Amino acid sequence: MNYTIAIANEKGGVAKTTTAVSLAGALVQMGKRILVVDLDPQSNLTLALGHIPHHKEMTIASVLLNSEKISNAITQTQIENLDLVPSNSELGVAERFLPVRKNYDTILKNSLGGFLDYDYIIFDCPPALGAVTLNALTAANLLIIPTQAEYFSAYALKNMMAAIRQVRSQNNPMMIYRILVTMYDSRIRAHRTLHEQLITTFGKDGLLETIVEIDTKLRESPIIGIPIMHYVSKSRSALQYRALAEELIENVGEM
Amino acid sequence: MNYTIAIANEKGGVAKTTTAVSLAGALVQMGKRILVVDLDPQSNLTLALGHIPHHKEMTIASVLLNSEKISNAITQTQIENLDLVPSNSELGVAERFLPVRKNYDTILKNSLGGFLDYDYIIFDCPPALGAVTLNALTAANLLIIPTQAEYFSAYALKNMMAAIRQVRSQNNPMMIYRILVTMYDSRIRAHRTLHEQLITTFGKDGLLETIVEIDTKLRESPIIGIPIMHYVSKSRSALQYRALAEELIENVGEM
Ligand SMILES: Nc1ncnc2c1ncn2[C@@H]1O[C@H](COP(=O)(O)OP(=O)(O)OP(=O)(O)O)[C@@H](O)[C@H]1O
Ligand SMILES: Nc1ncnc2c1ncn2[C@@H]1O[C@H](COP(=O)(O)OP(=O)(O)OP(=O)(O)O)[C@@H](O)[C@H]1O
Ligand SMILES: [Mg+2]
Ligand SMILES: [Mg+2]
Repeated sequence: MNYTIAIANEKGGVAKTTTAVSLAGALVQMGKRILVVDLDPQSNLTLALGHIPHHKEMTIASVLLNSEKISNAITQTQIENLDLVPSNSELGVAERFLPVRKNYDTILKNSLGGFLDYDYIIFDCPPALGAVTLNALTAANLLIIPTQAEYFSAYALKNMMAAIRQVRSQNNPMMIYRILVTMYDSRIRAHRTLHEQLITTFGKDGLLETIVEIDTKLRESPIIGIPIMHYVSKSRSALQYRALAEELIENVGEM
Repeated sequence: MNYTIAIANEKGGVAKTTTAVSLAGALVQMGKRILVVDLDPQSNLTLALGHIPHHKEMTIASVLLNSEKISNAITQTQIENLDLVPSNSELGVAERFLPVRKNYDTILKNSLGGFLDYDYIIFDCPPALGAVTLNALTAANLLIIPTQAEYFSAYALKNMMAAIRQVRSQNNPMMIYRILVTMYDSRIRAHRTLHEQLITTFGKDGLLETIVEIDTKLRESPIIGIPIMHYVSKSRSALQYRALAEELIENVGEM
């Protein structure tokens, strides 16, 4: 009931948004009720589900900055049982104005109250370790860290581990994390080498077995405004994101 | 003399850092003296030039947050005539603490004083449109916006154009911008379609003719800590980044 999953990484362009919308799509096809929350002023998750960000009056910014009830910001999508809390560029000021409030890092967690009725709530985070991502980590039961098997991405895991230690010591001691390798191409030597290193460094408890490979269909589905499994159900990435949903439910904590 | 170039895009993972280090490498090979400035707490530019971010006492954070002279933060790299102002994760608090200062958006511009003696100064920006990127745009003669020919990246140009209008109306009316298509693969239909759309929307004055294609050597050169043209001089991307340097010098403003 309202199990929360944050999708975060300071590194940009590692498929955070793609993972948020694809995992949501896979869980919906398993009969779950899903709420996705767009925490990025880029509003890519909002866009990927067919909505127009600047047309939205009520967004996550209203919840985080103006104490609006989150239920008033929820909107439906083209997919049944998949609801969205959208964002728009107004969220851009959150990094500046959130930190001046007392206990600013628990604002999102406290907004999720008992009335919400979802199996899973998924947060898509901006490529930063600021106040907004801190809110998502504080509210999350599980943190999924999408990463490319490339040098800068691997280095970013260092800051991510530091952020996990900080959040666990402050407000969320029970948070679990898992690293997900995305945009993988086994023909690329750097990918094979770095993937091996990730297995050695993080092992089975840190690194998910499921890998998401390069699939050009993932570049196309956001244009239509639906998750990959609703766009091309038998594509390689749809199968891999379904395998991800199954691996999480079978192996990870209370999911 | 001290011509400033900002490399920025709110969208993550579009090759901002790769473009900053590669363009710097190309300009050095043309006999120019270059200073690169790492404005991202991820410190990828610092890493790409062989430095260890958390070993750095004096970084750009000291300049922006503690009024340190920028000349005290400059360090040499393995490449002659290519100097670096490094960053480390301490820069992460800049989004929170910079905006409380008066005229915070001109701190970087004012730090560049007359004593610096470079042909070009290149800023690598974080994937955000916050106080740090605003400082870079305010200080820049030229803004280069690397973009992938993909849906989310194309959408990000909307917020970038809004940021350009804001900066031009406030402190930097003469700033020029150019969009650079990166990580291009002509075999991908989405890339061909979106590239056509970019040409129609932005034309010759907005979109650079040079395109940087996918080249796995660009994933390897940061591991060695040197720019692509010093790693594999005849690689496709080294040639394309040289062509970029030439196109900028021949066609753009006062370069
Ligand atoms: N497995 C994949 N195969 C091919 N393309 C992919 C794959 N996953 C993501 N992409 C594409 O790569 C780009 C980056 O993905 P995405 O925008 O989801 O990353 P992100 O981490 O959310 O980026 P940001 O840091 O800007 O929020 C997008 O254009 C997306 O369509
Ligand atoms: N032309 C290219 N061909 C292949 N790989 C590339 C190319 N350009 C960049 N890359 C790789 O793609 C990844 C993203 O590039 P890079 O980190 O430079 O982007 P960025 O915009 O600086 O990301 P961030 O938003 O996190 O700062 C890196 O792993 C880089 O090595
Ligand atoms: Mg995203
Ligand atoms: Mg970068």
